[in-house]
Amino acid sequence: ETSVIAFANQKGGVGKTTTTVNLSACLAEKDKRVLLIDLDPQANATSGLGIEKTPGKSIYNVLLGEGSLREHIHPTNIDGLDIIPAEVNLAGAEIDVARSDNYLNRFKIALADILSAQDYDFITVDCPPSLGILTMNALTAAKSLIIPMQCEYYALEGLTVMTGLVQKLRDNGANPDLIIEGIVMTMYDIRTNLAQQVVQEVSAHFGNKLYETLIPRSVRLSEAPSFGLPITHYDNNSTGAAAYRQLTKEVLQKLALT
Amino acid sequence: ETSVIAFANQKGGVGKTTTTVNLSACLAEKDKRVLLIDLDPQANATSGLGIEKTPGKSIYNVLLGEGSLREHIHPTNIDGLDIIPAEVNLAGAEIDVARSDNYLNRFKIALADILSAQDYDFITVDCPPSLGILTMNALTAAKSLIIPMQCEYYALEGLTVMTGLVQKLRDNGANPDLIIEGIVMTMYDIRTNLAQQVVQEVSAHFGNKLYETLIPRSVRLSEAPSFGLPITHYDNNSTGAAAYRQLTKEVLQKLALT
Ligand SMILES: Nc1ncnc2c1ncn2[C@@H]1O[C@H](COP(=O)(O)OP(=O)(O)OP(=O)(O)O)[C@@H](O)[C@H]1O
Ligand SMILES: Nc1ncnc2c1ncn2[C@@H]1O[C@H](COP(=O)(O)OP(=O)(O)OP(=O)(O)O)[C@@H](O)[C@H]1O
Ligand SMILES: [Mg+2]
Ligand SMILES: [Mg+2]
Repeated sequence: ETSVIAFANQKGGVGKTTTTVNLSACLAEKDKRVLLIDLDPQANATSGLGIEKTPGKSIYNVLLGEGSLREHIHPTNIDGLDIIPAEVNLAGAEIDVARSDNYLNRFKIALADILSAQDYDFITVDCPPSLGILTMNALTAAKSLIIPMQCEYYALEGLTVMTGLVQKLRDNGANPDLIIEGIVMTMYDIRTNLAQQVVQEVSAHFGNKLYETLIPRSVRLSEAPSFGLPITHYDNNSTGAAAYRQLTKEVLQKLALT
Repeated sequence: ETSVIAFANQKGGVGKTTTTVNLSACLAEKDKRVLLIDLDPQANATSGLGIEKTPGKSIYNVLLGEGSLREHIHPTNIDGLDIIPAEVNLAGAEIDVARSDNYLNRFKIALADILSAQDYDFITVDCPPSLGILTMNALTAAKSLIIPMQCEYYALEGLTVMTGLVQKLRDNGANPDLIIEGIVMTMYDIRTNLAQQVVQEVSAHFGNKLYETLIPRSVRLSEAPSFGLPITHYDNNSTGAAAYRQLTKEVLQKLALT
């Protein structure tokens, strides 16, 4: 059974791409077969894995019913990790898909044949910082959601919007089985009171949904994408690599339990 | 003549809201009459200035032609600074405005009576992290654009998308006079090579558009919003307050020159 996990949070810059890329690489390291789908027109996950963005070549047409997702699968430098890249023209899908029928299920329909082939253990989906058509399509298709979250005040404000949306998608039948897999705190700086307060606040409201692993702020994590590499390949001994390996262990443990 | 400045960058978390709020407060401190318009459904600028978000009360209807922007003007705790707040229902405008006629000029039309009354010296507009309908409306209505930019690799990648878009809006006649007022580097950490490299890269490509003022990473800046205050009122003697005052001086100097 393939796990389909969306990485979403409408708050910008909270570590969605960094978490999708590095968790996917760590899952592949544990011999899971992983497909990362970049659903953000910024295409940061695409360049973060060293894949060239080809102008005009994205799954835009697939979301409008032409062609298949399978044609867009590329290998990466990481064994066991494939990618479906994004490109800036994907932004056009926000408007064109919005005007089409059944506009929330386009991605889910496109994903069906890859899911039935069971080629992958995990499909991870990086989302843009908005609750527009692309993110809504990801949340309708996914089985679960991981919410990366900065240890900041503005990020805290946005968390209830996200959890409220998940409840709405469950209740209105768009995705009755969607669950929040977990909330992961990123860019944690132990020296600041703010970070500790935010973690306490999230833990008080969301208890067991909060992963124990806190991803520390580490400049190595923000350097790695400029080399097109996940942290495990850029700096194997860094605190960032250790944290994402720890998170991966925790994600796998929790999945085994559900 | 009222200056209308949009603060936009589709990359998330680069300091758009922090720059809009603090620059607006510093302009008011210099006895400019300022109106901040929060065009982001996350409504971070609204809460960053201590304004309650009223469910269902945003300029959503105004963008669809009902009522006027003037009705939504609220005072803030800061002398000389008014706000038009946002609310999560503004996200619905992305779809509804997209389906209406003349969908790019809705905000520009709504702004016309405030501009003709010349009540303000500055109108500042905080944008969401996307190039959707709300940001496009802001860029069509604005006279100039300030691009906040993190000293990070992913933010560097997105900069050319932003500058390319400005050129397109000028060329296709949507906003022939739109100029880039400037690019401001935020969360600058002098200790990291990455930050220095990114600043050098931006300076090499965009030369005189890059403000000399670099906003340092400072936890006081990220604490201030939780008290609903700009940095000048939260911690008047912080490096963040000094940096935004310096930036304000630079912005005013450059405006006087154009
Ligand atoms: N733990 C970390 N330590 C230091 N820097 C980090 C960390 N995680 C992410 N970053 C950096 O912070 C910035 C924001 O992270 P990222 O781009 O992954 O967030 P995002 O939520 O995907 O952003 P967007 O909303 O634009 O999609 C990036 O430049 C990234 O390199
Ligand atoms: N110079 C700074 N030093 C430290 N923290 C900062 C600084 N500027 C902004 N921040 C914090 O970084 C986070 C991102 O900033 P902000 O929310 O202003 O960015 P944004 O571009 O408006 O994000 P979005 O794309 O979600 O609208 C916020 O939590 C903010 O408090
Ligand atoms: Mg991202
Ligand atoms: Mg913002």
